[in-house]
Amino acid sequence: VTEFDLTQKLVNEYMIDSDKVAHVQLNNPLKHALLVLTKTGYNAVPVLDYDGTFKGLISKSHIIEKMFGLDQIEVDLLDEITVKHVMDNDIKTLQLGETLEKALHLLIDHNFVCVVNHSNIMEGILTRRQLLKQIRNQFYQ
Amino acid sequence: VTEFDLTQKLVNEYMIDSDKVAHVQLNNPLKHALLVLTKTGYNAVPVLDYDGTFKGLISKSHIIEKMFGLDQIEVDLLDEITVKHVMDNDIKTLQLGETLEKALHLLIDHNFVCVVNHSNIMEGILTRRQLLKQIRNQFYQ
Ligand SMILES: Nc1ncnc2c1ncn2[C@@H]1O[C@@H]2COP(=O)(O)O[C@H]3[C@@H](O)[C@H](n4cnc5c(N)ncnc54)O[C@@H]3COP(=O)(O)O[C@H]2[C@H]1O
Ligand SMILES: Nc1ncnc2c1ncn2[C@@H]1O[C@@H]2COP(=O)(O)O[C@H]3[C@@H](O)[C@H](n4cnc5c(N)ncnc54)O[C@@H]3COP(=O)(O)O[C@H]2[C@H]1O
Repeated sequence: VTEFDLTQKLVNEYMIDSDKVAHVQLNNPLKHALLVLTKTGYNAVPVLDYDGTFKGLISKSHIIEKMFGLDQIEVDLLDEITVKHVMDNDIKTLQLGETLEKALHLLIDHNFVCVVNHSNIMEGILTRRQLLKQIRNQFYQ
Repeated sequence: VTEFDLTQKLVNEYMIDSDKVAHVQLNNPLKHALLVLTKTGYNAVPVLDYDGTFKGLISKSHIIEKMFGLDQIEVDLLDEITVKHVMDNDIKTLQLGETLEKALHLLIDHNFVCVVNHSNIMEGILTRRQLLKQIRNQFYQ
């Protein structure tokens, strides 16, 4: 049995690089956010500011709940309401150089975690899938 | 280092029992399915037949894609289109008595896997969260 060691693996090597991460911006209208989520097929994506700093997450659930709250006639409000108004901005992140062990603790309650640098710029995301693949590769092939 | 052994743990002991699993039925209208998904907060739930047999999964994504395809005026069609018409019915399952090792392989590409008995009745679901908790408990506290 090999030593099971997530404390020696850094998130940097296993994250999905930010250029491959679908995201939306704070001031995008909800209609644009729903289009990105529907086209990519993801249930939630990171929200960044214009300068690439990480701000939080937005999910299909957030937008559907908002749509349910609107009158049939006002669905075109989705052009006016922005991501900023329905996103979740209380989200933990990982720093570059942190370990997969720390990521494991966060991925128990979250589908993915954003990895940021010291200026809070998003460098990538670490997903449950990436972590499970590492665990599988270490023990079973 | 303890031996990392998912081959000795059975899915039965770690699955969420079916009485705690939100689900919809084949003949439910999409409007009901969207309500269940929105109220529970889940992105996808199992689809069962009237006798409890497992039939597949339905997700918010399936329903939103259908809504996008409809004319504004026809949204009330959601009362008439049923789960059966938009669900994914090509879904792998786990059998009672199978191991967490087998579950690990399936959970790399799926958020959760349904556990069924020999009559294909759903007994529970095994989620990525349940598996990650077991891995964390075995190595890190
Ligand atoms: N287009 C696709 N092709 C193939 N498989 C797909 C897929 N979309 C989703 N999946 C599968 O479904 C899981 C859950 O996706 P979800 O969108 O809820 O949740 C995703 C999504 O919110 C986010 N995510 C993943 N990759 C992303 C990316 N490139 N850009 C932005 N967000 C991403 O991280 C969460 C966890 O992703 P993870 O890969 O662990 O787990 C994914 C993956 O196994
Ligand atoms: N109401 C809630 N309270 C607290 N945390 C919540 C939550 N809803 C979702 N989450 C968190 O978000 C993750 C993804 O949820 P999702 O709905 O996309 O994907 C879920 C959902 O599709 C399904 N699922 C989980 N529990 C379920 C249940 N009791 N009934 C039906 N489906 C369930 O299994 C997938 C994976 O679930 P998992 O627990 O691994 O992972 C969950 C959990 O960590």
